[in-house]
Amino acid sequence: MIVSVLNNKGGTGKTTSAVNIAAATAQRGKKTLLVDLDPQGNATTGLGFEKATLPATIYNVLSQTRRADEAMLGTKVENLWLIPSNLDLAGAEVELSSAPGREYLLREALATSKGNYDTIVIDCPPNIGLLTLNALVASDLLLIPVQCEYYPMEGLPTLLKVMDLVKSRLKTEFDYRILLTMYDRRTALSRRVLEQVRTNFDERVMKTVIPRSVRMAEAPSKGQPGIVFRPKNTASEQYRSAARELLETPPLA
Amino acid sequence: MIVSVLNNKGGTGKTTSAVNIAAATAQRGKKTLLVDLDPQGNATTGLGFEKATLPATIYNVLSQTRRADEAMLGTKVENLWLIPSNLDLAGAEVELSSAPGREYLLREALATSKGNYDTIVIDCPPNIGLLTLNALVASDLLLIPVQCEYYPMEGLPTLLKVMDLVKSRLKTEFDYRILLTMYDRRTALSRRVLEQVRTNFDERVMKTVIPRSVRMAEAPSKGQPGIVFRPKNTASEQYRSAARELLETPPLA
Ligand SMILES: Nc1ncnc2c1ncn2[C@@H]1O[C@H](COP(=O)(O)OP(=O)(O)OP(=O)(O)O)[C@@H](O)[C@H]1O
Ligand SMILES: Nc1ncnc2c1ncn2[C@@H]1O[C@H](COP(=O)(O)OP(=O)(O)OP(=O)(O)O)[C@@H](O)[C@H]1O
Ligand SMILES: [Mg+2]
Ligand SMILES: [Mg+2]
Repeated sequence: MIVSVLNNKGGTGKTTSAVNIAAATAQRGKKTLLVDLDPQGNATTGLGFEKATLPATIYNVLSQTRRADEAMLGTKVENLWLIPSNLDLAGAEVELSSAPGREYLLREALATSKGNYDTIVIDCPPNIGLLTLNALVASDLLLIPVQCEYYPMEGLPTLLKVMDLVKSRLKTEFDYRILLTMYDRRTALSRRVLEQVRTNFDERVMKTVIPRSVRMAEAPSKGQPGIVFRPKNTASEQYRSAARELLETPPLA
Repeated sequence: MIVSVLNNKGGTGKTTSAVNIAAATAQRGKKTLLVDLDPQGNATTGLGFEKATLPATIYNVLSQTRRADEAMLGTKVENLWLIPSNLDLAGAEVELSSAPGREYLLREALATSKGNYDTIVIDCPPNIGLLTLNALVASDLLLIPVQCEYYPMEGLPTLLKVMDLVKSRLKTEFDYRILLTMYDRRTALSRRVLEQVRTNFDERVMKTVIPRSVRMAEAPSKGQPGIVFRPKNTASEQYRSAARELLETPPLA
């Protein structure tokens, strides 16, 4: 299964969800690959790597100077590998925009290694440019983290419309789920957003909800996923439950 | 003065800062224009407008089918005008990338109306693409909101490097300030980030710090800036102080 974690709204918990769900599936014994498709390289630093000294990145893979398996790094989490990213990737949007089949580059690059992994998780940048289009085309399932606040909720219908457009234009099939993040049950805003998203999107919304927890925000400063840094924390437990729920997702499409 | 609010890191408080600082300068009697340069159109909905029924947007201005003064809307805040945005702008990155002088389109479009306003504030999307480059070139001052967490702090040096590159390549001059946002004095992470950013960036960091406050996050659901929705809230007071501090910024460049 290839899952892309995307949302053009910034700061909704894409990287935190990608890193922790990938780590959780790895801890369940599934061989897992995390692909950092964001020039910011947050998933790369979130797993403890130095962006300045990477032997190869996803940029080399997309520009076809490296095979995917030549850019993979083993991480401190058993069963979890990473194809890292850094600012080199920032030029890809423009450089690759005239390449033939530019939206299929990632799907083709992963085709050879897909068989070696049970699960591949792709962390996307906060936009719907060429990099995110590549992730959409390469995926079976899309995970949309929505922070329990107004702007992330308000942007959801537009994001879904764009996804539909991509489906018909690029003749590709994918299913999607919404994951509510940074939920704070003490605020009326959080509760209202949870209710409204559940009402409007029904069975697309995962039962698991990720609570706001400062431990999750501290974990990247230690170069570890939250579920490794503080395994018993509620948000860690919920990310393990989200990984289980995703793996057992019956297709809805 | 033309101020751009930018940071490629998502969710650090760009829109919230742009909307509230623009509203605060308007409340001090300065004629202020807010430009929404993000296809998400969050500043547009944050001021109570419907993105689907806009007569004209910044997209029309950049593609030169409307003058800037033809796209301006009066807002419910006295002295505050808006050039709105919606998803039409999403195509601009690609459409305008081959236009001659593509980085100067916004500067030229604002040149005729610059004289009618005391302050112009530009809200940028979470990336450093063509739209943000246009904002850099059009501005005298850059405001970089940095949420008091690890990933936003970690990305700051790279963002400043890219800004320097733009300065030399596009032969343009700008000064910058860093505004710490969503500060939560109860967490060690927030305090650590505040100390580290102040140590590394010294006089570039604004004295004003914006605290985390759920009222700020609720305000957009009412179509109002936080400083209008809950004027006496601490975060509102701090945004008024940030506007004062910015207006009185002696150049450092
Ligand atoms: N459950 C949580 N509780 C508290 N903080 C969280 C939680 N999840 C994420 N965060 C913090 O919120 C901020 C935004 O999260 P993150 O960077 O994962 O979002 P993103 O969608 O990947 O952002 P971008 O749009 O820049 O890629 C980060 O500082 C992160 O540490
Ligand atoms: N001081 C604050 N206290 C609490 N919540 C805040 C504060 N400032 C902003 N927020 C909330 O945090 C979220 C991110 O803020 P905002 O959307 O302004 O960031 P942004 O940088 O513009 O995001 P994007 O990268 O998507 O453009 C929003 O839900 C907003 O309402
Ligand atoms: Mg991210
Ligand atoms: Mg914004």
